[in-house]
Amino acid sequence: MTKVISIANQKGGVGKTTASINLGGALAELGYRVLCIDMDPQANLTVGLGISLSDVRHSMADVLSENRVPLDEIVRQTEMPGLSVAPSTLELASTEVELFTAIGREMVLRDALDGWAERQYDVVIIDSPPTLGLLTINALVASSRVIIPVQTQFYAIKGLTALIKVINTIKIKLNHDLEILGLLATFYDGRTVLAREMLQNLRELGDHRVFSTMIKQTVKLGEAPLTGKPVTEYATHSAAARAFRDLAQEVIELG
Amino acid sequence: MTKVISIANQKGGVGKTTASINLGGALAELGYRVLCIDMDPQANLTVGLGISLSDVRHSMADVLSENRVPLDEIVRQTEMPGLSVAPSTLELASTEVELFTAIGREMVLRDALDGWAERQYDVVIIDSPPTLGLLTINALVASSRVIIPVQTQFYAIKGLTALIKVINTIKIKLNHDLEILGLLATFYDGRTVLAREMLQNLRELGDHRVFSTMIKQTVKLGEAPLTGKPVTEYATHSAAARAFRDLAQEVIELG
Ligand SMILES: Nc1ncnc2c1ncn2[C@@H]1O[C@H](COP(=O)(O)OP(=O)(O)OP(=O)(O)O)[C@@H](O)[C@H]1O
Ligand SMILES: Nc1ncnc2c1ncn2[C@@H]1O[C@H](COP(=O)(O)OP(=O)(O)OP(=O)(O)O)[C@@H](O)[C@H]1O
Ligand SMILES: [Mg+2]
Ligand SMILES: [Mg+2]
Repeated sequence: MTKVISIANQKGGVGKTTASINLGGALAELGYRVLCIDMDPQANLTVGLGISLSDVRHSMADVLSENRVPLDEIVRQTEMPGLSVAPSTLELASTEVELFTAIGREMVLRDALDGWAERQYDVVIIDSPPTLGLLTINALVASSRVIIPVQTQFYAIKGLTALIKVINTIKIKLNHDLEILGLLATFYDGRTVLAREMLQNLRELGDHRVFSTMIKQTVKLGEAPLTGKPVTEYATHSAAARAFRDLAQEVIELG
Repeated sequence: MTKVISIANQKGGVGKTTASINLGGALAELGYRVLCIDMDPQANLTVGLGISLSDVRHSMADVLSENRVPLDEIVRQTEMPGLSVAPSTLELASTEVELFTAIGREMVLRDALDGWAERQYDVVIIDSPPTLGLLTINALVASSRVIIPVQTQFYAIKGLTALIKVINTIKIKLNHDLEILGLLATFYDGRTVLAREMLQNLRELGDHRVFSTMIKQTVKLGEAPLTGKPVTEYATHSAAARAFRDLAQEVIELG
């Protein structure tokens, strides 16, 4: 049974792309067959996995547009065994506008994945843009789990209630299977009172699990994207690589 | 002559809201009459200036919707003399959808400001969301200048060309006055090779000015929003307050 996991948060810069690439890398390292899908027109996941945008002929923009190009035709292997990627390009922004008037506009990604992913992948990870628009909604409708990266900062914590409300609405109206797997504390710097206070706030929100794994502020996570590899490959003995391996274990155990 | 400045970048978490609030604070301190407009449904600027969302009856959502509520009715004074704010709420997200089919949808904010701001403010600063949708486009059409905060990180630099293309298109088709005032390096940590390299990349892009002021990584900028005050008030002698005072000087000199 393929697990489809969205990485979502409308707050910008909280570490969605970083979590997608590196959780993907850690799971692939354990032998899982992993597909990362880039649902962000910024295409950071695509570039962060070493693909040059000028080489991308077809992308998620084509899969979601009226042509409905099959996923098979766009998926590429990365340099890492077991880790594939469905790339995005800037064109995805205009596809989102096209989707506005399409029938069944919230289920286009789910329909593209239906049955197809089962045969080839154990895990599908979907990176989403910093909005609650149709691209993020398509990702949530296509998923059975969602991980919410949350920077240990004031604005990121404040924005959570609105995000959780949208996820609950999608669960009731469009996708009964959708569960929040957990909140992932990111950019954590234990030396500051602010980060410790915000982490405490996050844990006191109640209702949802906060992963015991925290992603600490580290320059290694800023450097890895320049190499086009997950941090588990780029800096395999680093604290960041260990953290994402711990996260992968938690994700596997939670099922 | 009122200067209207947008703070824009579709990359999330680069410090748009932080630059809006603290440049606003530094200019108000010098005696300029400043209005900060929140064009982001996340309403981080509104909350960061000490306004509780549950107190906001009318917001930018009403100004831009069919009711066209005048800006006068929503603007509030902050605790800091000379600094006012036009608040936002989550409803702004549905207003953006409404705008899609409105005639003259890109000029609604410009028309709301037209002539009104001249009488009351010296500077208007517009915070925008992490997308290149209609809310950001309205901000850019209403502005004569735009400041682009750029994290000294790989993805933020990669996304710049796309943003500058959109700004140039708006300049040609919708707003001939629009000029890029400068690129503002943010989250700079001089101890890391990555930040120094990315700053170098930023400066080598050519074409546009990079402010000599850099906003360094500092916990003070994460703490200030909890107090509802700009860092120039919250931590008046800090390096962050000095940096935004320097930025205010650069902005005044560039005109
Ligand atoms: N724990 C960390 N420590 C240091 N740098 C990090 C960390 N996590 C991510 N980064 C860097 O910070 C930047 C923001 O992270 P990232 O792009 O993954 O966030 P995002 O939520 O995907 O952003 P967006 O909202 O634009 O999609 C990136 O340049 C990334 O390399
Ligand atoms: N130089 C800095 N040093 C440390 N923290 C900072 C700095 N600048 C901003 N921050 C903090 O980092 C977070 C991201 O900044 P901010 O919210 O201003 O970015 P943004 O571009 O407005 O994000 P969004 O794309 O979601 O609108 C905030 O919590 C802010 O308090
Ligand atoms: Mg991202
Ligand atoms: Mg912001």
